[in-house]
Amino acid sequence: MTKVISLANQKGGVGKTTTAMNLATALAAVQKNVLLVDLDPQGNASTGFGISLKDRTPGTYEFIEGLEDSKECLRATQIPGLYILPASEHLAGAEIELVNVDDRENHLKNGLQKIKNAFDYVLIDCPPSLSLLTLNALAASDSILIPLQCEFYSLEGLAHLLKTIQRIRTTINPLLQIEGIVLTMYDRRNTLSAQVAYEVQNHLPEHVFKTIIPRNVRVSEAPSFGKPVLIYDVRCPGSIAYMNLASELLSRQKS
Amino acid sequence: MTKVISLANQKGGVGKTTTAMNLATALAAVQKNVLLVDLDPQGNASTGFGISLKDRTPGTYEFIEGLEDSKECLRATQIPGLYILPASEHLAGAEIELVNVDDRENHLKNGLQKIKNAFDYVLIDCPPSLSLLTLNALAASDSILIPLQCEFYSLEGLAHLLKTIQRIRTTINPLLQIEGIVLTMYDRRNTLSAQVAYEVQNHLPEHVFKTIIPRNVRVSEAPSFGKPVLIYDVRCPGSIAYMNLASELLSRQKS
Ligand SMILES: Nc1ncnc2c1ncn2[C@@H]1O[C@H](COP(=O)(O)OP(=O)(O)OP(=O)(O)O)[C@@H](O)[C@H]1O
Ligand SMILES: Nc1ncnc2c1ncn2[C@@H]1O[C@H](COP(=O)(O)OP(=O)(O)OP(=O)(O)O)[C@@H](O)[C@H]1O
Ligand SMILES: [Mg+2]
Ligand SMILES: [Mg+2]
Repeated sequence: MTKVISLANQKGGVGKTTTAMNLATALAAVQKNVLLVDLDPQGNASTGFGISLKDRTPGTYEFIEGLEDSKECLRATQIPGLYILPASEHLAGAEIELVNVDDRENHLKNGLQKIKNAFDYVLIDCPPSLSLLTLNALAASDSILIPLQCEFYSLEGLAHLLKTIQRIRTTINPLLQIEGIVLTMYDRRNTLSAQVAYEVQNHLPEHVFKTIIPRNVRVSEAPSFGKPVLIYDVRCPGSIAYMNLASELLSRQKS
Repeated sequence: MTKVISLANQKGGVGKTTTAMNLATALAAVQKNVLLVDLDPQGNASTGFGISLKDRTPGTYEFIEGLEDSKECLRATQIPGLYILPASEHLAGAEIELVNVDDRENHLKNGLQKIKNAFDYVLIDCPPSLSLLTLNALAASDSILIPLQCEFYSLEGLAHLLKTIQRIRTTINPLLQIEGIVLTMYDRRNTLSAQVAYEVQNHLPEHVFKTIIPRNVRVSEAPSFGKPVLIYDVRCPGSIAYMNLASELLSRQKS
């Protein structure tokens, strides 16, 4: 049974792309078949896997609009078992084009119906907004995984995001669950990280992953080599944390 | 002569809000009359100035849609000479509502025409996207100030943003200038910051501000107190950098 998970948070720069890429890599490393959907017109996940700008069409845009055969839109990555739907700048146009189309929130869901059974996990990397692209992702998903940077503004955005999830449950996707909240860029050197972690663990204990992703410069170096940090430097603190996150996610599935 | 400047970059979490708030504060400190427009539905700039969630309507949404008298939408801040147009969640609705409206990119511009002469500077804090709200900001602006986090993904987004600016010059705003690129969250401890700074300073020397904003935990602590860092801790490295940025901006105006 394929599980579709959206990595979403309207706050920018909280680690959505980094978490999507490395969770996908860690799951593929334990023999899961994984599809990563790059739904952000910035195309950071596509860059992070070394997909050149010239090789991104057809990609997610053509897939959503039904312009190409789905299989043509997929790309293999350097990781066995991990495929990606790459994002190009065209995707920014989809935001406006979809507004006046019937069933506008379900285009991605309808596309994924045709191919998702070939995968154990589909992870969707969302742009930093609650716009039509993100609504398409949440309509297509079984659950949402929320990366939360250990900063004040992130905490403030969480309340707004949880309200939006409630609204989505009563409209486009009654089955949407919260997979969990993962604390990212935790910096032991400053108290702000500890305060934010304490707030979230206290208010939403049932949703917060035990694994916390530390701030680790190796993580931010990896994208310039077109690799997830798990491949760039498997022994660094960031990689170890992402492997722990994957095993925590898998053990939650079982119970 | 009022100057309207957008703080924009579709990459999330690069310091748009932090730069908008502290530049506005530093300009007000040297007796300029300043209006900060919070154009992000997240409302981080409104939070950063301590505007409570209950006090944000009427605000930017009502101002853009022409639902209220402009003066009703403005709020004074704790800083003399600095006013804010606060953002509420309604603003997220404007993205979809504006798509089918005539002259959809010029709603903010038309609204600002009526009130901007009361100010020396209008700074617009944009959401992390190139959507209709950001297009409204760029249509209304004399120039764009681009905060650029010293990270690889930011660098990649810059090329895309510069192309978008070219497109805007040939469509909705032929007069749009580039005010400059300001490097943010520079971390002396890691080489990535230095590499990104070197790349930008080498490729676009005429656009990069000499002032670089260092990563400084006091900056990220300030929002939880509802104050810009310039008020929260005027002597910290972040505050000193923002004051230098304001004087660099002012000296560029004169020449
Ligand atoms: N654990 C970490 N340690 C250090 N840097 C990190 C870590 N996680 C992410 N980063 C860096 O922080 C920046 C933001 O991360 P990322 O791009 O994954 O966030 P995002 O939420 O996807 O951003 P956007 O909102 O623009 O889509 C990137 O430059 C990334 O390399
Ligand atoms: N110089 C700095 N040193 C340390 N932290 C900083 C600095 N500048 C900004 N921050 C923190 O980094 C985070 C991102 O900054 P900010 O919210 O201003 O970016 P943004 O571009 O406005 O984000 P968004 O794309 O979500 O609108 C915030 O938590 C902020 O407090
Ligand atoms: Mg991202
Ligand atoms: Mg912001």
